[in-house]
Amino acid sequence: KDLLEKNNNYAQMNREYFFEHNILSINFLSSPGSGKTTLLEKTIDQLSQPLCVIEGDQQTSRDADRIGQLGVPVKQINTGKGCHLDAHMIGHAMEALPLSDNGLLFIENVGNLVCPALFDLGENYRVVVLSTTEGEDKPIKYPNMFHSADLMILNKSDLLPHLEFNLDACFDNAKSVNPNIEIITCSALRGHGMQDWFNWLEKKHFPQK
Amino acid sequence: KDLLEKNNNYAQMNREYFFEHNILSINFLSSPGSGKTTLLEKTIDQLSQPLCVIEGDQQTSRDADRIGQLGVPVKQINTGKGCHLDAHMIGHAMEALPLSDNGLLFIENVGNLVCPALFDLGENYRVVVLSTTEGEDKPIKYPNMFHSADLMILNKSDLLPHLEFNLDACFDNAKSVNPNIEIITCSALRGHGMQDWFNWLEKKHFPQK
Ligand SMILES: Nc1nc2c(ncn2[C@@H]2O[C@H](COP(=O)(O)OP(=O)(O)OP(=O)(O)O)[C@@H](O)[C@H]2O)c(=O)[nH]1
Ligand SMILES: Nc1nc2c(ncn2[C@@H]2O[C@H](COP(=O)(O)OP(=O)(O)OP(=O)(O)O)[C@@H](O)[C@H]2O)c(=O)[nH]1
Ligand SMILES: [Mg+2]
Ligand SMILES: [Mg+2]
Repeated sequence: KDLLEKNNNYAQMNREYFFEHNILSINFLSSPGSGKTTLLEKTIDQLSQPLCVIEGDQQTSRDADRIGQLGVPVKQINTGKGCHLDAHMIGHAMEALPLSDNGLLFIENVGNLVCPALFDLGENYRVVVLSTTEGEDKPIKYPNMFHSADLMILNKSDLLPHLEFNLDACFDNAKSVNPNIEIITCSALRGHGMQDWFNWLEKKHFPQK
Repeated sequence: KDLLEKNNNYAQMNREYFFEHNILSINFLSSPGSGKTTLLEKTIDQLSQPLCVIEGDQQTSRDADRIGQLGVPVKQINTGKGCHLDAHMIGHAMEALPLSDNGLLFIENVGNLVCPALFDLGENYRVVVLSTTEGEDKPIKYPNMFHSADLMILNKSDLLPHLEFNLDACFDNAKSVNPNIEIITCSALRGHGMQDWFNWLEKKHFPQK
């Protein structure tokens, strides 16, 4: 497992950089299409601190283009056949971004509930986004990801009236895999619950506009 | 890439077994929660041929339990931290199942749009399931998977009235990555479009009840 050892060394370098420059870095993880980019789009509107974004995808720059349109410095990493971002890629992307002291760095990982869980990027927090449409069993079927997350955002709450989704079972499943996980329910698209997410960010030191 | 070489040898063994016994094997792939198991549940009701199912998940036997309740022989493979099924695992699982000549084998892969695309299991067909809730850009953002598929099932069509989903863009994206891909739109849960899927199976030699 030399690969993970090497990755951990790069992660440590990233972590030290974030600490020295008081940068809050968050790694966003989810299945494909759970709403990571939408969440970032709606969050960027609310923040006053300097912010940079790193986007990870197998192909295209579609997500970086969406973020770039909001006037935020963003770097797209294409992993080709690769299934996750690693700390080395992040270190390089950081060099290409105008990171500010006391600012934020959002990292949107490749849409994948499996492999990205194994690769520490040196981030301060891990946020896993689960959409209501995926079903309430994902936390126990893909446990590594939920075990390694600080916060679970249950997104697409606006679709709940049209789904047979058991909220309690979902929360129980997440807590059974990770008793310390915090949970926020929201609709990034429609805005419900987003205030809880902004409050969570503020708790981590970043006041809103 | 010894790993893929070794896998291809096992895949070839599986393929030869399927050919000698006239077994139709299908590998079902998707993001987590797109509806693979639901599709299998609703399909099993319709088929009269002997059928076995292999389920792949990181953890739990929840999917195998759902299939087992329908009286179909099923084997659950748990991959632990692994992100995909491989041909060696399938070969072993086949030994544990009462496969019948002229029958069917459905393989539900681990929910992951990235890694399983690289591992040939020896299957006759690859069916990728995309749900409307994931967005129309997935075929171009995760191109390897859609490029390697024979059929794309766009599932959860019942939710379209509540989504901003562009069907034409989705189809164009899929065709741009794989001009030969067939596309069926359905709702495994509600039944719309499922007849098109049953007709597709029948074309591959398996009449319905
Ligand atoms: N109904 C509803 N749809 C949403 C919500 N958030 C995102 N979506 C939709 O879900 C689809 C995918 O959203 P994205 O933000 O691109 O998801 P993603 O997680 O960034 O996707 P990848 O980067 O490809 O993994 C799009 O069609 C969005 O409009 C939500 O809160 N409610
Ligand atoms: N609205 C709607 N929901 C569906 C449909 N098909 C599946 N679902 C729901 O989507 C969720 C996930 O379905 P599953 O069949 O477990 O999905 P899966 O692809 O097997 O999931 P994994 O095996 O964990 O990757 C469940 O809550 C299903 O009820 C559909 O056609 N329409
Ligand atoms: Mg995205
Ligand atoms: Mg399943």
